[in-house]
Amino acid sequence: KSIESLFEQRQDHFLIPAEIVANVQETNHLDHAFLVLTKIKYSKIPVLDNEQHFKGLLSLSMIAETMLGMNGIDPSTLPRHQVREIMQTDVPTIELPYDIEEILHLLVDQPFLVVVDKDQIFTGIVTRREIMKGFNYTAHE
Amino acid sequence: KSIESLFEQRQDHFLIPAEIVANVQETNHLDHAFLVLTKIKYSKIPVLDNEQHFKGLLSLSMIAETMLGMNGIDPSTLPRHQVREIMQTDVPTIELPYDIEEILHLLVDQPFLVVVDKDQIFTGIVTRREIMKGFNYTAHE
Ligand SMILES: Nc1ncnc2c1ncn2[C@@H]1O[C@@H]2COP(=O)(O)O[C@H]3[C@@H](O)[C@H](n4cnc5c(N)ncnc54)O[C@@H]3COP(=O)(O)O[C@H]2[C@H]1O
Ligand SMILES: Nc1ncnc2c1ncn2[C@@H]1O[C@@H]2COP(=O)(O)O[C@H]3[C@@H](O)[C@H](n4cnc5c(N)ncnc54)O[C@@H]3COP(=O)(O)O[C@H]2[C@H]1O
Repeated sequence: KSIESLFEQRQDHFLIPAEIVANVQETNHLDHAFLVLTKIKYSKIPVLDNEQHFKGLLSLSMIAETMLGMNGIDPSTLPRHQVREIMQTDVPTIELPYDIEEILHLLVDQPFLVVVDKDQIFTGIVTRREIMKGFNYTAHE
Repeated sequence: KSIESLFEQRQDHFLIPAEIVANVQETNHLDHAFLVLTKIKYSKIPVLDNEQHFKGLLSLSMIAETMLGMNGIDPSTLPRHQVREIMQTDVPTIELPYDIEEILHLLVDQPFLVVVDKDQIFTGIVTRREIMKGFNYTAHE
């Protein structure tokens, strides 16, 4: 079980804290969200409410899908709709303290994991990149 | 060095072959590429030429960036520009046979690696997901 134990030593380094995770509000309109996602270039980001609760995930393709219709690529509907209408809500979340086996298992299908506290307040994310760095450390032992 | 050796046993399973990797042509126009990326939902895909050579990578945010201007979100310029004008070209590529240490190192910063042959013909991709599956296998030993 040496992989797990090596990770346990580095646990506190995996979390990217909420303060530096780009996000949008569930009540933002889609034109605003389009601008944010285009500028920051992250492919998928958390959606929060006005009390920092985690609500879902949003990507540019979810917004772009609403622009496809009878009139080609049409952005005119974006100001009339909110993030919460189209965001992805079936999202696994984890809480501290980590269960490294659960993290490794979930990161097979998720590029990042959303960390919340017991009240669903958004705490941060754990990314595949942080785990991959850990493997490079382990592999060089 | 047991991590490397466990991976070497599974080498042939990592490659996602070119035939099932979504891609666009460098001469496609951006409105077409916008549709493709919106529909397939992969966040970044390879760009090829008409002889299957790897040319670069394209994401929806690269296209969306061209739509931001004086007139809000404007799709009217998309039919007049080609993928090759905006694609990302500083992309690391690897060749078979794999060097697993190189793969683990590059996958820290790349969600997937582009595999080409010696003539730059696109062969497939190696994804973080395939490596994460390998780790789960290893961790359960
Ligand atoms: N500005 C940047 N600086 C340096 N490297 C960058 C970067 N943007 C992307 N990358 C690299 O590309 C990978 C995929 O990014 P993506 O945005 O598709 O997918 C990201 C994104 O959806 C989310 N994410 C990561 N950091 C974030 C942040 N600070 N705010 C919001 N979302 C974040 O987690 C996913 C996985 O991230 P991970 O770090 O494992 O993997 C990242 C990282 O290795
Ligand atoms: N249709 C789908 N079915 C099942 N799972 C899906 C999926 N679309 C996305 N995922 C999951 O989300 C991860 C990130 O996908 P993304 O499109 O941002 O980032 C992808 C995408 O940019 C590219 N990619 C993967 N497979 C591809 C394919 N068949 N064609 C084109 N690009 C692909 O490699 C990146 C990393 O892929 P990876 O598999 O490691 O990681 C994938 C996978 O775990």
